[in-house]
Amino acid sequence: MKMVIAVVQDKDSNRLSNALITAGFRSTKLATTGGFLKSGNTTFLIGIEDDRVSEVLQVIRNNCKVRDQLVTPVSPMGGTTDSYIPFPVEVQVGGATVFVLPVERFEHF
Amino acid sequence: MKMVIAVVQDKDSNRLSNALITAGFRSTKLATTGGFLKSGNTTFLIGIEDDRVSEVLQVIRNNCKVRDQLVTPVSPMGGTTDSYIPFPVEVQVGGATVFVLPVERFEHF
Amino acid sequence: MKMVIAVVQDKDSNRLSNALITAGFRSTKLATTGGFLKSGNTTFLIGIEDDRVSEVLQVIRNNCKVRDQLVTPVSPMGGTTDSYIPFPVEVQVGGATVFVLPVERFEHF
Ligand SMILES: Nc1ncnc2c1ncn2[C@@H]1O[C@@H]2COP(=O)(O)O[C@H]3[C@@H](O)[C@H](n4cnc5c(N)ncnc54)O[C@@H]3COP(=O)(O)O[C@H]2[C@H]1O
Ligand SMILES: Nc1ncnc2c1ncn2[C@@H]1O[C@@H]2COP(=O)(O)O[C@H]3[C@@H](O)[C@H](n4cnc5c(N)ncnc54)O[C@@H]3COP(=O)(O)O[C@H]2[C@H]1O
Ligand SMILES: Nc1ncnc2c1ncn2[C@@H]1O[C@@H]2COP(=O)(O)O[C@H]3[C@@H](O)[C@H](n4cnc5c(N)ncnc54)O[C@@H]3COP(=O)(O)O[C@H]2[C@H]1O
Repeated sequence: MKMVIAVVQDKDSNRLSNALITAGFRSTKLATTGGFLKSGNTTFLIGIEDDRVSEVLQVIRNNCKVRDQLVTPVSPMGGTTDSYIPFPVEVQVGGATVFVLPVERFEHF
Repeated sequence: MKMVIAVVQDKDSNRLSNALITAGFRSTKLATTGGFLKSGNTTFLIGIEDDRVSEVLQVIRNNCKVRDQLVTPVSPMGGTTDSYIPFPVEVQVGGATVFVLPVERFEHF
Repeated sequence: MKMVIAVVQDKDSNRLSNALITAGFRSTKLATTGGFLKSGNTTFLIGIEDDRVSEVLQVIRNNCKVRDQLVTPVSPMGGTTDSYIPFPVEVQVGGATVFVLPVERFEHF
């Protein structure tokens, strides 16, 4: 058993959720916040059998898009804030950030 | 140290939370969403000593009930949606889905 | 790769978030609830390279404060509730509770 933790953009969350069901994967969804952009994203917890890791990664890759996001930095990356006029900057946000963790025991009551 | 991740129904969340305190377990709760029914449920993160895994599983089993939930599927599992009239269907939802993950290091500041 | 799960007080969440960015760590934030005080706190998921565990623990320790919190227990720890007049009690809440879990595979699409 493995626990797959996948952080995806909110825009892809429903499509990924349905694709996981169709492919026979069970999952739990969390509403989360990105550490850098401080905007909402979605984290999936997906418990899977050991031999289905590549398959679930394929489903995630096929359903999550890389996008450019216009961001207005809250303050300059360094230096003073007095005469700072924030300009929007384009940041590329990945389709999915995925961690696969080992599970020692699984129970379903 | 182990990290127990337990997904339970909202209805059992308070009873389980109190039972964990009484049994001397510490925990953190997350409001989550089921991948299939897309309705709210609760996920517990419970960090425990290695030799208390069976005990915490017993507390979870004793405080989480299996229930039938009436669900109106959003669309047919396969096929077309034009003349589809959704009928409620009964789905059995487990008491708890539990994953036990190894922890390499624990710190409390 | 390791997954660091850090439960911190809401008051320290923004300061820690910015300190992680400055130190070059990526993270995802979850709004969570303490099992005992049942009040809001913040859980960080921080995926890091194996050799940076001590460094991220240092950043967490430096940005999360231990505080005393006045709590009115919902009911007596034991015994009857009829003539119980709840008095506020001071509970010390740690700066951070941190678990380091092994990650077998990491992907970024
Ligand atoms: N210090 C920095 N300097 C410049 N650009 C930066 C940066 N930190 C992040 N970015 C950029 O901003 C995007 C959004 O990051 P955020 O932290 O809001 O949202 C992140 C975060 O919630 C999560 N994530 C990524 N790496 C993570 C890690 N190692 N641990 C935990 N969560 C992670 O996945 C989301 C998407 O990440 P992704 O890498 O695709 O996309 C990132 C990255 O392209
Ligand atoms: N593709 C499908 N076809 C037919 N019936 C399906 C189905 N997927 C789920 N169900 C049924 O619906 C119930 C609720 O699933 P849901 O995903 O909303 O809510 C789930 C989900 O949040 C979590 N969960 C279960 N297995 C998981 C896994 N492997 N990984 C992550 N989360 C899981 O535990 C909750 C309760 O699961 P439980 O198995 O007791 O109960 C499930 C199951 O009986
Ligand atoms: N049964 C009990 N009897 C008397 N006092 C108790 C108690 N359980 C907790 N406390 C005290 O209350 C503080 C807040 O606990 P809470 O569970 O709300 O909030 C916790 C919880 O969300 C999380 N946490 C701590 N240990 C954990 C564990 N083993 N597993 C999962 N989450 C944990 O970290 C937060 C802060 O914990 P911290 O230990 O610094 O601070 C704790 C502790 O000092």
